Amino acid sequence: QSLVAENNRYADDNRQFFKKNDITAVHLVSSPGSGKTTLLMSTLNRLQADHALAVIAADQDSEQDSKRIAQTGISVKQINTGQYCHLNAKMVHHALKQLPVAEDGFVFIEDVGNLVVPEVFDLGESYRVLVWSITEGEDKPIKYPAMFEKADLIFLNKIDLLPHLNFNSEKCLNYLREINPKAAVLTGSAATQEGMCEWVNWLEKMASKSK
Amino acid sequence: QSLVAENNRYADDNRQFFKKNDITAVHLVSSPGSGKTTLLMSTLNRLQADHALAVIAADQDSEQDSKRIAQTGISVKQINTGQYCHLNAKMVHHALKQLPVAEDGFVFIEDVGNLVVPEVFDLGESYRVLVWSITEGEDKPIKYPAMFEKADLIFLNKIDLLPHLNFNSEKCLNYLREINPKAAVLTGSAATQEGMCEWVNWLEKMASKSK
Ligand SMILES: Nc1nc2c(ncn2[C@@H]2O[C@H](COP(=O)(O)OP(=O)(O)OP(=O)(O)O)[C@@H](O)[C@H]2O)c(=O)[nH]1
Ligand SMILES: Nc1nc2c(ncn2[C@@H]2O[C@H](COP(=O)(O)OP(=O)(O)OP(=O)(O)O)[C@@H](O)[C@H]2O)c(=O)[nH]1
Ligand SMILES: [Mg+2]
Ligand SMILES: [Mg+2]
Ligand SMILES: [Zn+2]
Ligand SMILES: [Zn+2]
Repeated sequence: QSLVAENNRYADDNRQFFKKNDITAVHLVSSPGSGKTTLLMSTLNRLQADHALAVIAADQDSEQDSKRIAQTGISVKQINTGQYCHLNAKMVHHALKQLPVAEDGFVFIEDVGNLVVPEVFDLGESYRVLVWSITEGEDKPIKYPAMFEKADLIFLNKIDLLPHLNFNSEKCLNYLREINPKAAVLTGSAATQEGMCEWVNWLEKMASKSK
Repeated sequence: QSLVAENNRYADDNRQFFKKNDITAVHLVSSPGSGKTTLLMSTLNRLQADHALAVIAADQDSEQDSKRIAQTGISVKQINTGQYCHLNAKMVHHALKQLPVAEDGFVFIEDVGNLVVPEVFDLGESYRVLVWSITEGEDKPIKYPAMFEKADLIFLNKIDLLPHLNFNSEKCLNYLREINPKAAVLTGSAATQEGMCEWVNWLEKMASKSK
């Protein structure tokens, strides 16, 4: 409980920092390999002409994702969470100090691939986006309700594979609505770019909201 | 640390129970939706003519997997781990008391979909099998070294999707060997049944080993 209290102090601090600098902070969560980094790279490429961007990339171990993201030329800070199964606000606080965070832009935070958290930690982000790959099956919302409840948007990814799977889209949306009736839902493919326009539009709409 | 000590007392107890009854206990782990339940159902159908079988199915929430497994007619006990992100030996200990565990058979334990564990808990199992879906990408072993290190066998699943993915099989095996040079590796598809014969052969070989 005191872990949560300490986390929330840092979260409030992060949230103040983002607000003061007009930054839209987007926290990406998902299972391992659902497509967060692929989606992020495509997103950064589309936003960089018009917006200041920075990324915090987290994994239990390795520098894989920060190396990939660095290819876009965007500033990225890698965090290895080690024993911790997800980011906390203190880690984000320290990472922000090591990034060139410019006013009026986006900070993207890619969390460790993990849907199981004992407690959903506030990082101080503006929005929480859950990337859900259709390859994982329709019932994930009811198996991991805490993570699905807290999402502002669900990006249903890898729809290019739909023809080759037994995926029931109706069941999928029913399970989702059972757990989170209010989340925005976008369907797409980070690989083929399907749905990317709607996704970037949503991001820009959210960014302008906070102005 | 005392959590681990308490766990290991129950794990030793479980291990004794399995040994005394000539039971081969197989612990299945993976990311969410990699195919554990689908693989398990096919496995149960193939083993049930010759072996006593029982299943422990775990998820944070819901009865989804135990309902599916029950369709095979095999006895199954559902555990909801709630706040805990994976099974522990105490939960398994209690579940075993509620299952008709017959001598000289298999107990399959499907864990919560999760590759991130602060500590890899011993359940008292005979073997640990990691189901890794090729849809998750090649670099999972170096991102989740603890889980990959502890696997006795890696079942590389969903290879029916290989033609539709950018999956580099060589990279995949290199990353795996970096983390776990000794694990057995089988490739297959729980959906199309490819690789199922080799998988069942491995299980029967492991079962006869402990006799
Ligand atoms: N077919 C298909 N594959 C995709 C798509 N998006 C990502 N992938 C593939 O899925 C695998 C994992 O993608 P990543 O972007 O690394 O996923 P991630 O969520 O960042 O993974 P972690 O950070 O390790 O949890 C890679 O092999 C990608 O090429 C998609 O829309 N369609
Ligand atoms: N294409 C393909 N799909 C598969 C394969 N195995 C499982 N699936 C699909 O993958 C999805 C998840 O399968 P499950 O067996 O429920 O996976 P799981 O690991 O038990 O999932 P959780 O218990 O929720 O973590 C389902 O839609 C399955 O039909 C496979 O070999 N190929
Ligand atoms: Mg990633
Ligand atoms: Mg399952
Ligand atoms: Zn713009
Ligand atoms: Zn047999």
